[in-house]
Amino acid sequence: FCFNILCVGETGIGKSTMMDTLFNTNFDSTPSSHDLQDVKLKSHTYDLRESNVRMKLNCVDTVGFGDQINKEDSWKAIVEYIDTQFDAYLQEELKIKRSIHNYQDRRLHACLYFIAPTGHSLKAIDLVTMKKLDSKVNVIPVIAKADTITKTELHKFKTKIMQELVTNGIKIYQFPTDDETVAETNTAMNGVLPFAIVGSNDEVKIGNKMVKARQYPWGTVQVENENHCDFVKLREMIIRTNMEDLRETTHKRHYELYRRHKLEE
Amino acid sequence: FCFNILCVGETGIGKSTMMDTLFNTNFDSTPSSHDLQDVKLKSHTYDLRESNVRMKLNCVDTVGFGDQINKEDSWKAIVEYIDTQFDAYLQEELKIKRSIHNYQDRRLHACLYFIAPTGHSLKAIDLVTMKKLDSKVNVIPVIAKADTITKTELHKFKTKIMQELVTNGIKIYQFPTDDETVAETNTAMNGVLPFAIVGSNDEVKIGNKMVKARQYPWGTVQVENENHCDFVKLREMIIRTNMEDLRETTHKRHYELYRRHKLEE
Ligand SMILES: Nc1nc2c(ncn2[C@@H]2O[C@H](COP(=O)(O)OP(=O)(O)O)[C@@H](O)[C@H]2O)c(=O)[nH]1
Ligand SMILES: Nc1nc2c(ncn2[C@@H]2O[C@H](COP(=O)(O)OP(=O)(O)O)[C@@H](O)[C@H]2O)c(=O)[nH]1
Repeated sequence: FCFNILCVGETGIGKSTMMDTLFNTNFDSTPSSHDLQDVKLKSHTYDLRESNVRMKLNCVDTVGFGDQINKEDSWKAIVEYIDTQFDAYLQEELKIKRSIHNYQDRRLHACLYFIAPTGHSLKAIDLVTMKKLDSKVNVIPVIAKADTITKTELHKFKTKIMQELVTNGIKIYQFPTDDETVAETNTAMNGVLPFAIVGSNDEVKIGNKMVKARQYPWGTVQVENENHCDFVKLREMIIRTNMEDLRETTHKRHYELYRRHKLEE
Repeated sequence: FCFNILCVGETGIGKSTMMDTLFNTNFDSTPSSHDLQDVKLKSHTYDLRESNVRMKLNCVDTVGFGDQINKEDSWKAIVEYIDTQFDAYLQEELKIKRSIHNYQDRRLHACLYFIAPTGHSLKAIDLVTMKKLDSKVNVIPVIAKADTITKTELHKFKTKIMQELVTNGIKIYQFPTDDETVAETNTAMNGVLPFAIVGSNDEVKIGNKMVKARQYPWGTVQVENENHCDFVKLREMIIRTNMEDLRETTHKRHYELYRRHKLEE
């Protein structure tokens, strides 16, 4: 099966490192420059094995997002990409002789929105973009480079972000709490949002194990240490516990909404 | 005497914390929000004692810089402010009955340009802004929140930044090397630019001393530890070694250039 994930965030915020960290890959992508004239969506496809399931992972990166001096249209390229995938699926669905089960579904199942760790609040571009995306894709905001923020600052920052999302009517993806087997974990996880994450392509020896970490002169941030950041929670929630729900809500909610508007035109 | 310093950088990049850290103050400024419609320059004045010299410190903050979705005019308010101070001085200088020695000189002696620690390169707004400012004020770029960057990443980042400044013909302030007593130190310091800085309003007990630091679960970044960041070098260079040169170049170079253009009009 396939899983399509979109990463939105400014250049240098850690998107490609986070994809490598989440999916244990080494995408070897050339770092993007800051001087792109507009936003381009670049997609990389990988064949992965995640807990013995073969998966086609499709990572879409927003190259140049937020870099322009005038960011007014930053979100347009993203919405266009999402709609294009919805439309391609719709065209296939409407055919008489369909091959839906063979169809390479490129609809985006999750959008990781990378929030810059300013410690203050969301930026204007974050609010505008997430508002445009929340009815088109499952938006999962994350605080990027969380090793920039102390525990006390993080608590205030998370509270501020959640308040701003509510104030601006932005509907972020909530882990489902209707299924008894996952209700308790998912409810707890919803209370920790947005996840504060750290990514790393480097491994460091801690004790007798090699772990993903960022090594500083004053200490080593261990990506998979839950006392250091929420990376493990993010991985658990989107790759293990809720991947099916992400794919389902994409089809039954976001795609349905697109289809209804498109067919009513 | 007075020292006027301008801090340019996006909201949440650590400007007010750095002013407190550099000048041992507790400016108690209310954190700025991200949703200002345009850039405003806000100035705070303090009476300080720096190594037994009484100094009037004037800190000018660029509130709202880089926050707008359209950042085209971000630099205009800054250039206008600088020119206004030059013009006020010029008007005083041209008077018949002058009181130059009583005059409250608000001309900016240094501009600390805060570079976001992306680890990649400068942003479009950085290049445009520094280019507009380099002939108007002594521009001293610094890498903000340097505790986000590992030693290896920092080395590459500094090299990239310096290359981009040269490529774009941006003239940053160089510590003077004509005076024998400071030539060696200043030359060495010019080779370390841009300074990678960390600021903190909090103190942590290290050994038996209270030191300015940022405490994380994986370790404590000590602001005044030269192995952790370049803060001590920045303070030494601008407050101790070169404050006089900063004030002098402002008057003899930047102001002179303004005066000549203004009188030629
Ligand atoms: N402090 C910190 N730096 C990170 C983290 N993840 C990546 N970086 C660094 O940030 C820089 C940009 O990362 P990259 O993944 O290329 O960002 P992208 O442009 O968003 O894809 C690199 O120097 C990374 O090593 C993180 O979690 N914390
Ligand atoms: N990681 C890190 N965070 C910092 C540093 N300096 C300030 N901060 C934090 O960044 C946030 C914004 O700082 P502030 O000084 O208000 O930024 P300003 O809006 O540019 O004035 C606060 O949560 C600070 O504690 C630093 O050197 N490193």
